[in-house]
Amino acid sequence: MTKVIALSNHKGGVGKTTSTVNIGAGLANKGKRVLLIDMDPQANLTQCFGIQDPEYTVYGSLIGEYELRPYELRDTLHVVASTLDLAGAEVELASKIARETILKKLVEKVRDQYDYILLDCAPSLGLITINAFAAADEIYIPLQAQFLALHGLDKLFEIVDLVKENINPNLHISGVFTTQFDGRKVLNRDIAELVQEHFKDKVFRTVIRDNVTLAEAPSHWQDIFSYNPKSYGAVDYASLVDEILVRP
Amino acid sequence: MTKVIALSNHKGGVGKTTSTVNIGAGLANKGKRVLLIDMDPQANLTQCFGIQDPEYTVYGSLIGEYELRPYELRDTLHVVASTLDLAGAEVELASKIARETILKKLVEKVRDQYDYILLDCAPSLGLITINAFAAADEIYIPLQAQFLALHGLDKLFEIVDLVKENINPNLHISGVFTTQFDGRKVLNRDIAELVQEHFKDKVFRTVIRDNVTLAEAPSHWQDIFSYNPKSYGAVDYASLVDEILVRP
Ligand SMILES: Nc1ncnc2c1ncn2[C@@H]1O[C@H](COP(=O)(O)OP(=O)(O)OP(=O)(O)O)[C@@H](O)[C@H]1O
Ligand SMILES: Nc1ncnc2c1ncn2[C@@H]1O[C@H](COP(=O)(O)OP(=O)(O)OP(=O)(O)O)[C@@H](O)[C@H]1O
Ligand SMILES: [Mg+2]
Ligand SMILES: [Mg+2]
Repeated sequence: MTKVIALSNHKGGVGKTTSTVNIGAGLANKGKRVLLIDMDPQANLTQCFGIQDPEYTVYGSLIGEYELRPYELRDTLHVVASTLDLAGAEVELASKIARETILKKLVEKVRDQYDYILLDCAPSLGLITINAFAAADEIYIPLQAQFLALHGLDKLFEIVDLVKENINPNLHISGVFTTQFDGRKVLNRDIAELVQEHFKDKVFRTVIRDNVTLAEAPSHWQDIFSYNPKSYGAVDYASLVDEILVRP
Repeated sequence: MTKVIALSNHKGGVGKTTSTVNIGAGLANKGKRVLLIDMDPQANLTQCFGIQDPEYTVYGSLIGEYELRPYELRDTLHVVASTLDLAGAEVELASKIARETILKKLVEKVRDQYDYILLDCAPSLGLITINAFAAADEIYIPLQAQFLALHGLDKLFEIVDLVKENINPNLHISGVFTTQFDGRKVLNRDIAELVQEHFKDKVFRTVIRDNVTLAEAPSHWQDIFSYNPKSYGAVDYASLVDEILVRP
């Protein structure tokens, strides 16, 4: 039973891309067949795997030039690349019929080839992210344990509810996890407690610690497990992957 | 001579809001008359000053309901608040005549009341950010010294050139500064060197260090100078403000 999960939070820099890369790689290392789709015009996910000037991108598929054309990095890990041109898609798709469900139709054609499909969303709640929500079964929210990161989530809940009522009744926020956590900072500890109170059973037990190896790995075009398997980053994401695998 | 400066970088979480708040407060402390405009639907700048459920926002002004209506926090520091509704403005304004220069016309009416007008942009390059570029004289780019933050700047340069050629010939990127810098991390030192090589004389000498007090101040609704004037954060932003004041 394939799971399609969107990693989303319109607050910038909270670890959406870092999480998509390393949860994806972690699941693939456990033998799961994984597809990652870069839904961000910044194309950070694409860069993390060293894919340069991709010939096929999610943009080409969204505007109807071709089906999803993933790059096959390993047997169990494929990536649909992005491009800066995706930034123009919001306007280009705005007048298309059923503009919100273009990605959903593309994903349905490949779903059964994968166990997990992860969608790395941009820091926005526009039409491209709405396409991701329409195609997804679940949403994971990476959350920095910082004051500014807590606000604005109401808008995310509002958009999720709108998509759930009008387009995708399956959609629900199923997981929240804290990223870039530094136990020495009182601020981080305080906010992490608030997150636990607010999201209760949706919160993963694993907390992703602040760890520079996670910021270094992308420049080597590697996920954290290939770059430095003994680092805190690798330990934390491996633990998160174990929790994901046992979720219903 | 009023300066209108947009703080922009579509990479998320690099310190745009933190910089707008603290550069603004630093300039106001030096007796300059400062207006801050929150151009982000997340309304983080609005939250940093404790403005809750604002009656007047930049959204109301952009859709033509009223002129810019700033909150007067001090004699020399005013803020135009934002709201989550601003996220809908991209679509609402898309069909308006001269949609890119709506903010420019609003700003022109108040320019002479201020010495500096700072625009805090969202992590995107859509119509709202283009409005900020059309209204601005200069752009400052806060840059995290991380690998992922370096890519994608090409798109920013592309959009700036488009606005410069078609709407605002004055516009130019005048300043770049590094944020969240941790001298112990080799990655940060390496990237900071690349930034210096790439941007040359546009780079401010001041580097903003990674300092948790900057992340704590917003939850107290204070800028860094009021919250903890002896912190690294206050020292660094004061030094950056000094550099800004002597720029032509
Ligand atoms: N746990 C961590 N420890 C240290 N650095 C991290 C961690 N997670 C992410 N980073 C770094 O922080 C920056 C932001 O992370 P990332 O780009 O994954 O966030 P994002 O939410 O995808 O950003 P955007 O909103 O721009 O899409 C990156 O430079 C990344 O390398
Ligand atoms: N120099 C710094 N040291 C430590 N923390 C910082 C620093 N600058 C910003 N922060 C924290 O990092 C997070 C991101 O900063 P901020 O929200 O200002 O970035 P942004 O670019 O405005 O984000 P967005 O893309 O979401 O608009 C915030 O929680 C902020 O408090
Ligand atoms: Mg990202
Ligand atoms: Mg911001």
